[in-house]
Amino acid sequence: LIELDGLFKTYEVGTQKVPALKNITIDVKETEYLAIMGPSGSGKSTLMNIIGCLDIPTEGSYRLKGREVGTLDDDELAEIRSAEIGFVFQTFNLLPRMTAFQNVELPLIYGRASRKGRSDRVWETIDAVGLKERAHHRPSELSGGQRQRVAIARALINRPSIILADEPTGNLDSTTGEEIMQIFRQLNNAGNTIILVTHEQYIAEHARRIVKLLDGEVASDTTA
Amino acid sequence: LIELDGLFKTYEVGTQKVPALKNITIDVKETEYLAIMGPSGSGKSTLMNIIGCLDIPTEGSYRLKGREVGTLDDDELAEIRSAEIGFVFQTFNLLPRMTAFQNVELPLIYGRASRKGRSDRVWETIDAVGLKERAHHRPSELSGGQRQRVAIARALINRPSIILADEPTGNLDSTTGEEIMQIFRQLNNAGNTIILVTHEQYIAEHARRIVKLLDGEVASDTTA
Ligand SMILES: Nc1ncnc2c1ncn2[C@@H]1O[C@H](COP(=O)(O)OP(=O)(O)OP(=O)(O)O)[C@@H](O)[C@H]1O
Ligand SMILES: Nc1ncnc2c1ncn2[C@@H]1O[C@H](COP(=O)(O)OP(=O)(O)OP(=O)(O)O)[C@@H](O)[C@H]1O
Ligand SMILES: [Mg+2]
Ligand SMILES: [Mg+2]
Repeated sequence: LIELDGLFKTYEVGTQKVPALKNITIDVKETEYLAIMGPSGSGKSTLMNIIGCLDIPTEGSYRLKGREVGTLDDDELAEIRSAEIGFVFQTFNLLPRMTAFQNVELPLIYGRASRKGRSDRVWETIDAVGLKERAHHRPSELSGGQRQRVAIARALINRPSIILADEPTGNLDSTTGEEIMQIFRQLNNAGNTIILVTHEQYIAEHARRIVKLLDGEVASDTTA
Repeated sequence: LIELDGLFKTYEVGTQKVPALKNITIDVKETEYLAIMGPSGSGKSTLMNIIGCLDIPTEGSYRLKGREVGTLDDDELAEIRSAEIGFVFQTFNLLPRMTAFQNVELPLIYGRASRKGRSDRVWETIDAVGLKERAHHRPSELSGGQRQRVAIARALINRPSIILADEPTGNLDSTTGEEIMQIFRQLNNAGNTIILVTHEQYIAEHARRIVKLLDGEVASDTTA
């Protein structure tokens, strides 16, 4: 499904080069459940952004379902992102002037579902993350963990087959975090592929495989 | 130092009332080290914002060093916030067009230190949180955990006697999180008062007292 081969990502800050990823080679098969761990700044979000087609590598190959992502044009990338990938951002990236409901509904707006069909699905997903009573609040009227759950709901609403979650429980207490992990468990059992970044060992242990990054490189790749 | 008595905070969303804090009575003495825990949405950040003079209660009393905060005018509140309180926000609140260095330096700009004196102190604090190599990056050029550490450095730069940290290790791996806890430990040993919100038990155990919130109320208040 996902084949990264000799991937490099180097940022440029003024004249300085920041090598965020070096020589990354990882294969992820359909229905896998993978956790990515590593110290702050080790390249986890950078790797997720490339897998999620939000950024392109400086060097190396990324094949998604056999297609070389670097050769796709913007429309094809946008299509993949909306149809196949659900992305939970480390910093949520919610639209501040829309309510939780509207933020979660957004990925459905250009789809084929009727307004009633959309609304039912939005309520179902908002309920699944425990936010029914907060659906009409805007992000500034929500707690940190509530915003995180809106971001999770929005990522899942289109029933993507690949779920990329960057520290999805970072702002959640252990009970609420466990409820989110239950959702991911069900989605994986249903055949979806899950890659989650976490710095918490007990969250990583929900996955069946743990890749550890260190300074932009793969330090270990362990299957349970 | 901090006396909350019968504190209520109720938000209004449209016509709906959201009772975020109910009947909170807590005393915090100088040099205490207190952790606040509780489920997502239980009122922790709301409580921190009131203690930090960033928001006012709907009802009840908050005395800081014997002065009723509700009776102070905006200038007096701004003075307290800049001189006495260092606040690490759950969502960092960094200025996007400034570098990490400039963000950390900001609270010093209106003070009495010379530019060289400021610069030395900024480098010292940036180094203490492990960000020397990233000082000239802007927030969008930093990882989540690096942004969190810029927020921490900025909160500490003015050497405030009261440190309020809202989930300061939420985006940090355990090693980096431990380094931050060491800094807090040293500051507390030096006589500063620390209140930190966390949902992680092993972080809360660094404190000497744990207050647990549930649905806006104090559910337990335990001294180690
Ligand atoms: N500006 C606001 N307007 C309306 N409701 C609000 C506002 N800010 C917070 N709330 C609500 O008040 C409650 C408490 O919010 P608060 O941010 O204090 O929670 P928290 O304990 O910090 O949660 P988390 O662990 O998720 O950060 C939440 O249910 C939230 O939806
Ligand atoms: N746009 C950018 N420009 C320059 N450097 C960047 C940029 N984005 C990230 N970096 C740097 O690349 C490195 C990897 O960043 P990344 O966000 O992938 O780390 P991370 O593993 O997700 O960290 P964290 O656990 O703190 O979220 C960091 O050292 C960061 O400073
Ligand atoms: Mg990250
Ligand atoms: Mg909060």
